[in-house]
Amino acid sequence: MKLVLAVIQDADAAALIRVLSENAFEVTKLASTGGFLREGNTTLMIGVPDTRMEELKRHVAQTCRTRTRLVTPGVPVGEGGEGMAADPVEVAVGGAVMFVLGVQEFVKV
Amino acid sequence: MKLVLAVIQDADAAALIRVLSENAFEVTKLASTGGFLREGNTTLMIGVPDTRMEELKRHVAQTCRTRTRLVTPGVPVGEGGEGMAADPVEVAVGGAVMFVLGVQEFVKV
Amino acid sequence: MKLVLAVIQDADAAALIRVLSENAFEVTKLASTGGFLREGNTTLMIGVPDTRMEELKRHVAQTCRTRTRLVTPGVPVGEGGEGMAADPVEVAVGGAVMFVLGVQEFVKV
Ligand SMILES: Nc1ncnc2c1ncn2[C@@H]1O[C@@H]2COP(=O)(O)O[C@H]3[C@@H](O)[C@H](n4cnc5c(N)ncnc54)O[C@@H]3COP(=O)(O)O[C@H]2[C@H]1O
Ligand SMILES: Nc1ncnc2c1ncn2[C@@H]1O[C@@H]2COP(=O)(O)O[C@H]3[C@@H](O)[C@H](n4cnc5c(N)ncnc54)O[C@@H]3COP(=O)(O)O[C@H]2[C@H]1O
Ligand SMILES: Nc1ncnc2c1ncn2[C@@H]1O[C@@H]2COP(=O)(O)O[C@H]3[C@@H](O)[C@H](n4cnc5c(N)ncnc54)O[C@@H]3COP(=O)(O)O[C@H]2[C@H]1O
Repeated sequence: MKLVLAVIQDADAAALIRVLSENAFEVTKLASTGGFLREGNTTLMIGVPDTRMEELKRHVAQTCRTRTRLVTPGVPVGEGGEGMAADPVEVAVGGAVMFVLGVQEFVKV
Repeated sequence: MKLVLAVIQDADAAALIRVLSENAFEVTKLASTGGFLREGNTTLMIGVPDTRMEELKRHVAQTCRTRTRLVTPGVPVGEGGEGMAADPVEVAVGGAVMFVLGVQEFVKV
Repeated sequence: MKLVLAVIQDADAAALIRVLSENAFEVTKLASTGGFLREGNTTLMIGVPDTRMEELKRHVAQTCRTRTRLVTPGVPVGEGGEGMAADPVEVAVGGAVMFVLGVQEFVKV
């Protein structure tokens, strides 16, 4: 058993959760916020048997899109920057970032 | 030191946190959502010395109840579901699901 | 790659996230609640290369402050205790509690 913590964009969360549930993956959703853009995103916690890791990665890759955001340097996106006249730059936000952790024990009560 | 991520039902969260605090376990609570039922649940993060793992499992088993939910197939619980005439089915929701992770280092600042 | 789960006080969250972003650390923020004081706090999830662990610990130690809270025994802070006449006691809340986990695989999609 592995525990995957996947940070994805809110825009892909409903579609990915549906695809995973339809393929008998179990998922828990946590609301989160990106440190750099200060915008809401989604962290999924997915306990998955070792043998299904590649299948999980495939579903995530097929469902989550890379997008770009316009960011004015020095003004965090979430704080609405009046007055900072610097030119906006494009920042790519990936489809998903996944941390795969080893599970020493899985207990269902 | 182990880090336990325990997904429990909201209905058991206050009782379990009280029992754990009274028994000198330290707990951090994260609001979460179940992927299948789309209903709110609770994820507890508990850093626990290896020697107290069995005691923790006992408190969780004694405090968290299994319950059943009526679900209309094809209509996620959290979304209301006018018009889908399929018969509802009973889904068991366990008392708790626990992922036990090894902690390489524990730092208090 | 390590995954650090750091529980910090809300009062230090914005400053720490800014310091980490300015030093090219990537961070995801989760809203959380302390089990004992029942007050909101912040859990940061930080995927960090092994070689930068000490630098990360330094930034956390320099940015997060220890504070004390007045607590009336038997009355959880978050629940406003009418009538419990016990004397309040001072509880120290640390700057940060960090769990360092080993990452078996890091995947960017
Ligand atoms: N200091 C910096 N300078 C310039 N550009 C920067 C930057 N920090 C981040 N970015 C860019 O901004 C995007 C959004 O970052 P944010 O922190 O809001 O949202 C992040 C964060 O919540 C999470 N994340 C990514 N790497 C992480 C890590 N190592 N640890 C924890 N969370 C991570 O995944 C989300 C998407 O990350 P992704 O890498 O696809 O996309 C990132 C990255 O392309
Ligand atoms: N491997 C895992 N990784 C991450 N999180 C996990 C997990 N296993 C369980 N969870 C979390 O624990 C909650 C309770 O799971 P439990 O298996 O007791 O109870 C489940 C299970 O009995 C049932 N269920 C889940 N997926 C199903 C599916 N594809 N088909 C039929 N029943 C399903 O519905 C109940 C509620 O599921 P829900 O997803 O709303 O809520 C789940 C989910 O948030
Ligand atoms: N092993 C662990 N596993 C998971 N999360 C952990 C943890 N150790 C600490 N935390 C998290 O870090 C917060 C601050 O903990 P700290 O030990 O600095 O500061 C603590 C501690 O000094 C004190 N405290 C906690 N439990 C206590 C108890 N049973 N009796 C007396 N004092 C307690 O109250 C402060 C606030 O505690 P609170 O629970 O509200 O908030 C905690 C909790 O959310």
